[in-house]
Amino acid sequence: MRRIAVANQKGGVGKTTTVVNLGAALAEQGRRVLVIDLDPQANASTWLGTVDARALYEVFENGAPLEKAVRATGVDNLDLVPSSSWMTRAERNATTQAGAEMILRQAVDELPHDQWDYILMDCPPALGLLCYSALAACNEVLIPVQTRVMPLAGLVALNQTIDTVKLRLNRRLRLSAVLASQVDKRTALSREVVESLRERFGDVVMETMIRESVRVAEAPGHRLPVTIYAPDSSVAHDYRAAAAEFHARSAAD
Amino acid sequence: MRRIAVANQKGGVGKTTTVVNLGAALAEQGRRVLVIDLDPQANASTWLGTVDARALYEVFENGAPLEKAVRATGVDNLDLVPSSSWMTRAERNATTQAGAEMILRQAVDELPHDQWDYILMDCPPALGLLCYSALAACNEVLIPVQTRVMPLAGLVALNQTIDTVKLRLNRRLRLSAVLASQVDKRTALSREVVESLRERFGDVVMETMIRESVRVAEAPGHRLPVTIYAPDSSVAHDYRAAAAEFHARSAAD
Ligand SMILES: Nc1ncnc2c1ncn2[C@@H]1O[C@H](COP(=O)(O)OP(=O)(O)OP(=O)(O)O)[C@@H](O)[C@H]1O
Ligand SMILES: Nc1ncnc2c1ncn2[C@@H]1O[C@H](COP(=O)(O)OP(=O)(O)OP(=O)(O)O)[C@@H](O)[C@H]1O
Ligand SMILES: [Mg+2]
Ligand SMILES: [Mg+2]
Repeated sequence: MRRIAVANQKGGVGKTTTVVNLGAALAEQGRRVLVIDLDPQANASTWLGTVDARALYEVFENGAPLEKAVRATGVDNLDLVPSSSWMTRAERNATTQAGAEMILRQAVDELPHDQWDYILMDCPPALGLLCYSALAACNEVLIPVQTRVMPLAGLVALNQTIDTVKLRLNRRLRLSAVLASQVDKRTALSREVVESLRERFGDVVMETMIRESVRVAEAPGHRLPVTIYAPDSSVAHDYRAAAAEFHARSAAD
Repeated sequence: MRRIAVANQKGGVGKTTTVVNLGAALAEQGRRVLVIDLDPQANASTWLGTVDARALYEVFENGAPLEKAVRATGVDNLDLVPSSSWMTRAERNATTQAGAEMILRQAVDELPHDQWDYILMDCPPALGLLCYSALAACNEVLIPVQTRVMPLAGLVALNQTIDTVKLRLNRRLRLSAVLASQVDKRTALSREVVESLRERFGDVVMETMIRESVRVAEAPGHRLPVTIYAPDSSVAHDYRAAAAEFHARSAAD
């Protein structure tokens, strides 16, 4: 079971969009996927149609089994642990406990081993306890990057955070993929940003890029991943290619 | 002196872009503008070319005068109080103090009254102490909304937060403007979102909308507001119109 933290503290770069659409594309290709929504704003939960005020909160607060927080979604092979604004409270309460960043890791370790092939964790736009919990609980980090200028600035801090978590909390953690998203091939800006990503991260940057498409932005309004909302769209094809590439990468490791 | 918190906990909706470009357009029209960057990711500070590790931190931590944290920028009539990652530490430390949300308000109250006409505060993508500090310190809130589906979901929580701060900390606070941004007039989605904003917020929604334009996304890479980087672009015109409209609104109040 691959555990992947989808993280980037810069806001609006496509973390939630990646988790939902890549998750759905992996599910379509026969993988069993569990999405864990760690963002108190619960965008992934709302998109997948299942919000539950206390499910994940109980795991952090009272040590409830994570399996009890899992909900089915309308997408075959895709389950969800929903978030809610209660997670802000859980984050605040946990910071006073020793080893709070390890709560989620222990909870994930207790999940049945053969029920899912992938766990994708959606992180909030901040480097704080919820993000550190995901980095401690996962083996891999996938960083979505909106191909604009401002999102590049935060990558140094994010890399340092990954290194620190690897050193102190989770030796297995590695940056396994950078996914260029909202790529507008018509502009030089997107091409320059992709080039600079490849210079900085080498072949960690996925070959597949996700193009800018209004279909992606419309999909949450229909509570469907773009692979179901607009199955023949070129951007749905992008996510399918990204899923296939991402899955092949693990086989190669 | 108008004090305006530019806030929206949803990530990537254009808070920083609004503060820098609307600020620069107001400055161009002869207003004296002070930008206060409350985001530890310091995107506005990096864009305006001035990062200072401890300036604002000292105000929160040790009660240093805010005026000492003010820096000139390369834009006439536009000054900046820069942020840095130290603000994460200041936020964490302050939560244990009584009345921490009022630290910034008192600091702003001590600024000279006749040096600036506008203060624009850039908030981080979370409803936490730094955002509450801005809401406590300001008379007005401007909410930038990216015209897509997911940003709409957070507006209920944001409105509740504004009401709560108004009730408990700052009776003068009011929502004075909602600015539709990254509007892509070619898509039905943008039009539908703008319509839904007008239904919900009435004439608080500004007539002026900011169009989607690659010039805006390029401007931070040149460390210039779009009104200087691409002065004849249609999006620079949008910001000038927004500045004129926003300034006229105050006269009308
Ligand atoms: N390929 C794309 N084409 C068009 N729009 C996109 C694309 N990817 C994401 N978006 C839009 O960009 C915005 C930001 O995406 P999203 O909310 O997934 O980012 P995020 O990183 O999860 O944000 P946050 O930091 O708030 O959690 C959304 O409105 C989304 O619909
Ligand atoms: N009108 C526009 N046209 C094109 N791109 C835009 C426009 N406005 C903002 N952007 C781009 O959208 C992205 C998000 O904008 P910005 O960083 O200002 O949002 P934010 O709300 O401050 O994000 P955060 O939540 O991370 O603080 C940036 O890459 C920016 O360049
Ligand atoms: Mg998100
Ligand atoms: Mg910002």
